[in-house]
Amino acid sequence: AISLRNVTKTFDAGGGLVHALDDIDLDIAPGAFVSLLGPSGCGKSTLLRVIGDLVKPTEGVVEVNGRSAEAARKAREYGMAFQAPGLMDWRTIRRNIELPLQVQGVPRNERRARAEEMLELVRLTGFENHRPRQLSGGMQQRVAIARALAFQPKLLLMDEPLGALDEMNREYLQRELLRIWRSTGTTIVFVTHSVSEAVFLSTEVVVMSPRPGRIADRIPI
Amino acid sequence: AISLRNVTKTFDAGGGLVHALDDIDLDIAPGAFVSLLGPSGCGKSTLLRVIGDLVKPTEGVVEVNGRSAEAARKAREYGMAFQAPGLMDWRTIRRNIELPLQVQGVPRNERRARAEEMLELVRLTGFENHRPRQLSGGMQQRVAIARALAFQPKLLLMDEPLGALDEMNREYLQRELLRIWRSTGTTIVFVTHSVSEAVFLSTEVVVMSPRPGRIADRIPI
Ligand SMILES: Nc1ncnc2c1ncn2[C@@H]1O[C@H](COP(=O)(O)OP(=O)(O)OP(=O)(O)O)[C@@H](O)[C@H]1O
Ligand SMILES: Nc1ncnc2c1ncn2[C@@H]1O[C@H](COP(=O)(O)OP(=O)(O)OP(=O)(O)O)[C@@H](O)[C@H]1O
Ligand SMILES: [Mg+2]
Ligand SMILES: [Mg+2]
Repeated sequence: AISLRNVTKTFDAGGGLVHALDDIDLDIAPGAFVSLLGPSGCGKSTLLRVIGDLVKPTEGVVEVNGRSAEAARKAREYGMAFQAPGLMDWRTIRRNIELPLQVQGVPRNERRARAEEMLELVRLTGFENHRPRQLSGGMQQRVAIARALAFQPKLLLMDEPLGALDEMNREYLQRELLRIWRSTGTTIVFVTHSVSEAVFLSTEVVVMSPRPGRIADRIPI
Repeated sequence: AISLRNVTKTFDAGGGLVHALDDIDLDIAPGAFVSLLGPSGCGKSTLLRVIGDLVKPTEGVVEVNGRSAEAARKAREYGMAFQAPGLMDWRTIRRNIELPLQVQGVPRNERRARAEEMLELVRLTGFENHRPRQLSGGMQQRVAIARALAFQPKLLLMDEPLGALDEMNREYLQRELLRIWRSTGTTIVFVTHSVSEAVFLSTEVVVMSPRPGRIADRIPI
């Protein structure tokens, strides 16, 4: 479903060059659950953004579902949960979750029902009319997850989505994510700092080296 | 050093009331290292903000070093690392770390040397001239820690400061924090979702109940 060939990304910053990604080759099969591990600053978020066409590679080719990353993004083929929740302050929680459905033209009643279902999944029923800033850090992250899952995407890109949660909420959502994955056959690329979480969730773990980010190891689970 | 009596905080939001904190009594001795644990949304960040006078309690009294929380804040008696890094986008990393020193009138050369020392501590040497948005999530969190430590405050308030880090960086910074704590005798109030981290670092662990946030348990370590 995803293929990266010779992907390199260099940023121009702070008066010098930052080599975020260096000659990455990576294949992710349809329906796989791949976790990405590696030290802070090694390029995990950048790699996810390259797959999601939020960042253009300096060199190399990215294909998602047989087309370019850009085409996949424009066709809205994936849901993404960012490392910082990225919610819209001026919308309520419900309207934040409904946004991808709205963009896809889903009718109002159906949108509302789906948003309600997602809120229940992430255990935030009752917070529909709140604004993002009125929620705790972990609650905002859960809304981001709800939004990413809302339109049942075939591909899910998730950047440390459970890091801000206590152990009980985290384990609950790990099990829910696994259940959704099994029942929908979606492909998931999941960044985490927890080795145990990666092993629990994934079909394969990809380990990245410190900057410049390369793939150090690929471990089938 | 810190005393809370009957502290209650209620927010008006989303068409209803949110009881974030309910009748909290808490004493933190000078030089203690207290960790705060509890489920997402239970009131930990709110409690930290009440201590730091960033939020006024609905009821109750807060004293920090024998004066009101407000007086302590105005006298700049503490350093704070927030759950979302809260860096200033328009300043470089170095100038972000220098800010509290600047506010305290520390001379330029001394400020610069101290900022450099802090950057080295959090292992971000070489990123002085970058902008916050050019850093990864974990790197931004480390800058927030560097900034909180910069002026060697007597009281440190830290809200999940290590959550965005891989295990190696996290353990390294845990040891560094412990070392600084022992050598400076500073008082630390530390929110974390990791039970093992709380036990490793603290003299005492305070466990909060789910909303409305109360103190469920206090465990000397
Ligand atoms: N400005 C606000 N307006 C309305 N409600 C708020 C506000 N700030 C916090 N709350 C509510 O108070 C409760 C406690 O929030 P708080 O941020 O303290 O939780 P927390 O324990 O830090 O959670 P987490 O572990 O997810 O960071 C939550 O239900 C939240 O929605
Ligand atoms: N827009 C940008 N401009 C300049 N440099 C950038 C930019 N985005 C990322 N970088 C740099 O690229 C490197 C990789 O960043 P990335 O965010 O991918 O790391 P990460 O593996 O996600 O780290 P973390 O675990 O801390 O989230 C870092 O050194 C970062 O400073
Ligand atoms: Mg990242
Ligand atoms: Mg919090």
